Amino acid sequence: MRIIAFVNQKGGVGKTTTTVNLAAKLAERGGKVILIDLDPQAHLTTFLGIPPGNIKRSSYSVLLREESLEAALIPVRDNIKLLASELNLAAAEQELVSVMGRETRLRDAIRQYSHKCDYVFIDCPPSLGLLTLNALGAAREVIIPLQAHFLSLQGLSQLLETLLLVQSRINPELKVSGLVFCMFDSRTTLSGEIVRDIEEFFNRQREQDNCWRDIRIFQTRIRRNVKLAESPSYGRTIFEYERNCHGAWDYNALADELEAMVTGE
Amino acid sequence: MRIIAFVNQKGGVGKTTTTVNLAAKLAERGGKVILIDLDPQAHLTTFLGIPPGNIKRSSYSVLLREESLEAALIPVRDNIKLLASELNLAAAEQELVSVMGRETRLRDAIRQYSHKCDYVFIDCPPSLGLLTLNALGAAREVIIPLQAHFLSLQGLSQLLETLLLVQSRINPELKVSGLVFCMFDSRTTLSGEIVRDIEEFFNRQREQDNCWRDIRIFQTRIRRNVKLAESPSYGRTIFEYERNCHGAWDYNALADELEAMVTGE
Ligand SMILES: Nc1ncnc2c1ncn2[C@@H]1O[C@H](COP(=O)(O)OP(=O)(O)OP(=O)(O)O)[C@@H](O)[C@H]1O
Ligand SMILES: Nc1ncnc2c1ncn2[C@@H]1O[C@H](COP(=O)(O)OP(=O)(O)OP(=O)(O)O)[C@@H](O)[C@H]1O
Ligand SMILES: [Mg+2]
Ligand SMILES: [Mg+2]
Repeated sequence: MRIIAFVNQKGGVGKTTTTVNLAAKLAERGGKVILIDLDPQAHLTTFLGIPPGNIKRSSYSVLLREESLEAALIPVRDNIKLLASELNLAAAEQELVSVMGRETRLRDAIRQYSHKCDYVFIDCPPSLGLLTLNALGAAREVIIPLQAHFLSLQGLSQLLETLLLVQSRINPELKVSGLVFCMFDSRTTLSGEIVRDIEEFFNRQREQDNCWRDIRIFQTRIRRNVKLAESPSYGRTIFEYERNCHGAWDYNALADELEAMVTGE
Repeated sequence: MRIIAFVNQKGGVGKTTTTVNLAAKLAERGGKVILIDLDPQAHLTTFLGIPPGNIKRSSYSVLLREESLEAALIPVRDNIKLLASELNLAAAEQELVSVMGRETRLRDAIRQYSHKCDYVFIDCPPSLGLLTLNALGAAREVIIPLQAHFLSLQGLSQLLETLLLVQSRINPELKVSGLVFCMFDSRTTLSGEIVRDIEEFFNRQREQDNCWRDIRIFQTRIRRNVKLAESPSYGRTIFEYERNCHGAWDYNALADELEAMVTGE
């Protein structure tokens, strides 16, 4: 079972869009997927056509130990179950502050889930607070969606520092397995420069012993494509909305790369 | 003095880019501007070419009352002073949780500042936590940068609810004065539909007594333009980087609209 958190504290870089569409393709190929929405804005939940206002059992109740993961999961597609978010989730960060083992609530909940599952994907909010820490405490792998813009680069070193801390204090298994460029526009020189900067940065770090030494910069670039921004307004994944567009091809190719990775399973 | 918070908990919609470039144009025209960076990612600070790591006095120290606003301001351009952010700012949210009057720390600091100033602009993080609440407690006006995408629409009602709460409990003067579409791509039908939805939504609310009844949907659309994404990598505003591009023209037009608004001053 691969447990992957999609993390980047920079807002609007494609975390939710990548989590949903990658999961959809893997599920289409027969993988059993659990999606976990840890964003108080509940975009993953909305994306799949579920109104967050109607949720009775959510990631909020699982983090506060009122529900088991199994009881709170909602089947949303063939092979996909969702742990939905609700707006109260923002309150969970404050409520968890003084609780023992506050960062490992989600990990405990996933461990107690006894059914067969191939992938657990966790969509994170744009911050490095307790909700994201719970995702990092539960995950075995991190994938970083990144926009090839200067401001998106800024937060990368802070993100890596946080990952090191989590690895040394909360979750020794955690490793950064991939980075994927989203909303990519290959016509601009800016995107080419940023890709080069990133590849050089990580290549220099290969010899060091840190949780991102084996990071894979995915060859697949998710190109900017308005269909990817349209599909959530119909509560549909890109494959349900428009199978013949860049967005669908790019996430299909990304799913190929993800499956081809040999993990330590 | 106009105190304006640029708020939207949806990530990556153009808050920082709008705060900086609008301020730059108003300052060019002779307005005295104070910029306040309330985002722990310190993107406003980085955008202006200031490395957040070197900051001694920041919005963190002002919120925790260790410094006055006057002592912490850094002159960054003609007519522009910056209250920088530092990475510790994320810790301020946790430290302020149990403090009396935690939402009005920034308001108090601005009130004690006695020098002449035409605009105070506050850049907010992508969340509705204590840092954004401090901005809303201090501001008289809110401008909402919005991307014409479905997922960006989702958070709008939650944002308006939060603004109502702030107005009734912390800051009765607060009003939503404007909404500006950023990263706008008029070629897609999606953007036209979203603009229509937004205009209809707010036109229906004109009769009600709430803090957004007089909202102005700015006619200026900030079009998607790679120059706006390139300029921060040089620590420059769009007017310093490339005066002859859509980005510079659009922010110039937005400054015109902002100045033309008759406020309750
Ligand atoms: N490749 C793409 N091309 C065009 N639009 C995209 C693409 N990927 C995502 N989008 C759109 O861009 C916006 C940001 O994407 P998304 O919400 O997935 O990012 P996020 O990182 O999850 O944001 P947040 O930080 O708010 O959680 C959304 O409106 C989405 O529909
Ligand atoms: N009109 C535009 N055209 C093209 N790129 C833009 C435009 N406005 C902003 N950008 C770029 O898009 C990204 C998001 O913008 P920005 O950082 O200003 O949004 P934000 O709302 O402040 O994000 P956050 O929620 O992370 O604070 C940045 O990389 C920025 O350079
Ligand atoms: Mg998201
Ligand atoms: Mg910002």
